[in-house]
Amino acid sequence: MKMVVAIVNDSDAASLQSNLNKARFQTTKLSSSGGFLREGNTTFLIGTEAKYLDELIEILQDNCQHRDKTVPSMSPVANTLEDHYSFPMHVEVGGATVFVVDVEEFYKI
Amino acid sequence: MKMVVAIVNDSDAASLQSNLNKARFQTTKLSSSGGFLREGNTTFLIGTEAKYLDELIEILQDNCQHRDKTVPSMSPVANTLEDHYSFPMHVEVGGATVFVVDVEEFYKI
Amino acid sequence: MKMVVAIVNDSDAASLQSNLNKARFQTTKLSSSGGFLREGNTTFLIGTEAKYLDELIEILQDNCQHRDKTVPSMSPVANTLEDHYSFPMHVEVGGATVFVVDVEEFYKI
Ligand SMILES: Nc1ncnc2c1ncn2[C@@H]1O[C@@H]2COP(=O)(O)O[C@H]3[C@@H](O)[C@H](n4cnc5c(N)ncnc54)O[C@@H]3COP(=O)(O)O[C@H]2[C@H]1O
Ligand SMILES: Nc1ncnc2c1ncn2[C@@H]1O[C@@H]2COP(=O)(O)O[C@H]3[C@@H](O)[C@H](n4cnc5c(N)ncnc54)O[C@@H]3COP(=O)(O)O[C@H]2[C@H]1O
Ligand SMILES: Nc1ncnc2c1ncn2[C@@H]1O[C@@H]2COP(=O)(O)O[C@H]3[C@@H](O)[C@H](n4cnc5c(N)ncnc54)O[C@@H]3COP(=O)(O)O[C@H]2[C@H]1O
Repeated sequence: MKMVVAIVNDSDAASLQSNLNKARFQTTKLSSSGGFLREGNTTFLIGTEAKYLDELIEILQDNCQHRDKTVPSMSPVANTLEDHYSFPMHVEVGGATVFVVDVEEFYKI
Repeated sequence: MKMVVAIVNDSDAASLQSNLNKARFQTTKLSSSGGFLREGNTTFLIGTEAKYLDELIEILQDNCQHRDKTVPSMSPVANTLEDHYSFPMHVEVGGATVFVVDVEEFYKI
Repeated sequence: MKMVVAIVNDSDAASLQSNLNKARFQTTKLSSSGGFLREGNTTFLIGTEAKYLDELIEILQDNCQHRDKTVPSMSPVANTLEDHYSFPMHVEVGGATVFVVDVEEFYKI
């Protein structure tokens, strides 16, 4: 059993969820926010057997899009970081950031 | 040190929390939602030494109940999945889904 | 790649976030609550290469403070635990509780 932690853009979360259900992946959703842009995003916890990992990664690739964002100079983020970066700043937000962690024991109670 | 991730029904969370406190387990609670039924549930993060895992699993078994749910045909879930399942659909929600993950390093700062 | 799960006091989260950004750590933030005091706190998920762990721990040490709290006798926590502890009760809340977990696979989609 593996635990997949996938951080995705809010706007992709609904279609990703439907396609995971159709492929019979069981998931739990957590509301989260990005550390840099301070915008809301979605963190999925997905416990799955190792043999389904490739299929899962493919569903993430098909449902999670890159997005270009611009951080304006007069924003809270720019104010805290203005001595480290120059604003306005172009940022490319990926479709999904995915961590696969080994699960030693799994229980359904 | 192990990290236990336990996803439980909201209605069991309060009594589970009290019994974990009494047994001196330290926990952190996250609000979450189920991927299939889209209903709120609770995700506990519980860092504990391996020798207390059996006791922890027992407390989960004593405090987390199975529940039967019916997903009606005219619901948002049914609308997105109607070509994959037939509705109304009987669903048995378990008491707890539990993942045990190894912790390589642990710090109290 | 390692996944660092750091649970910190809400009042330290903002300055911690800025200093993690400046040091170019990528993070995701989850709202959480403590199991014992039932107060809000912040759980950071930080994926980082093992060689940056020492630097990350130092940033946590510099930004997360201990706090003394008193749990009064007439509080919800005291009511559920009064046969296990005596109230009012002095509690020392640490700056951060940190778990480091190994990541088997990492994808940027
Ligand atoms: N210190 C820094 N300096 C310059 N640019 C920076 C930066 N930190 C982040 N960025 C850029 O900003 C985008 C949004 O990051 P944010 O932290 O809001 O939102 C992130 C965060 O919530 C999560 N994430 C990404 N990598 C992570 C990691 N290693 N650990 C934990 N969460 C991560 O995934 C979201 C999207 O990340 P993605 O890499 O696609 O896209 C990132 C990246 O392109
Ligand atoms: N491998 C895993 N990884 C991550 N989180 C997991 C997980 N297995 C279970 N969970 C979490 O635990 C909750 C209860 O799952 P359970 O399997 O007892 O009860 C499930 C199961 O009996 C059924 N179910 C879930 N997905 C299904 C699917 N694709 N097809 C048919 N039935 C499904 O619906 C019930 C409620 O599911 P829901 O997703 O709303 O809520 C789930 C989800 O939040
Ligand atoms: N092993 C673990 N697994 C998961 N999360 C963990 C954890 N250890 C700590 N945490 C998280 O970190 C917060 C601060 O814990 P700390 O140990 O510094 O400070 C704790 C500790 O000094 C004390 N405490 C906690 N549980 C206790 C118990 N059963 N009996 C007596 N004191 C307790 O109350 C303070 C606040 O605890 P609270 O639960 O509200 O909030 C906790 C909890 O959210």
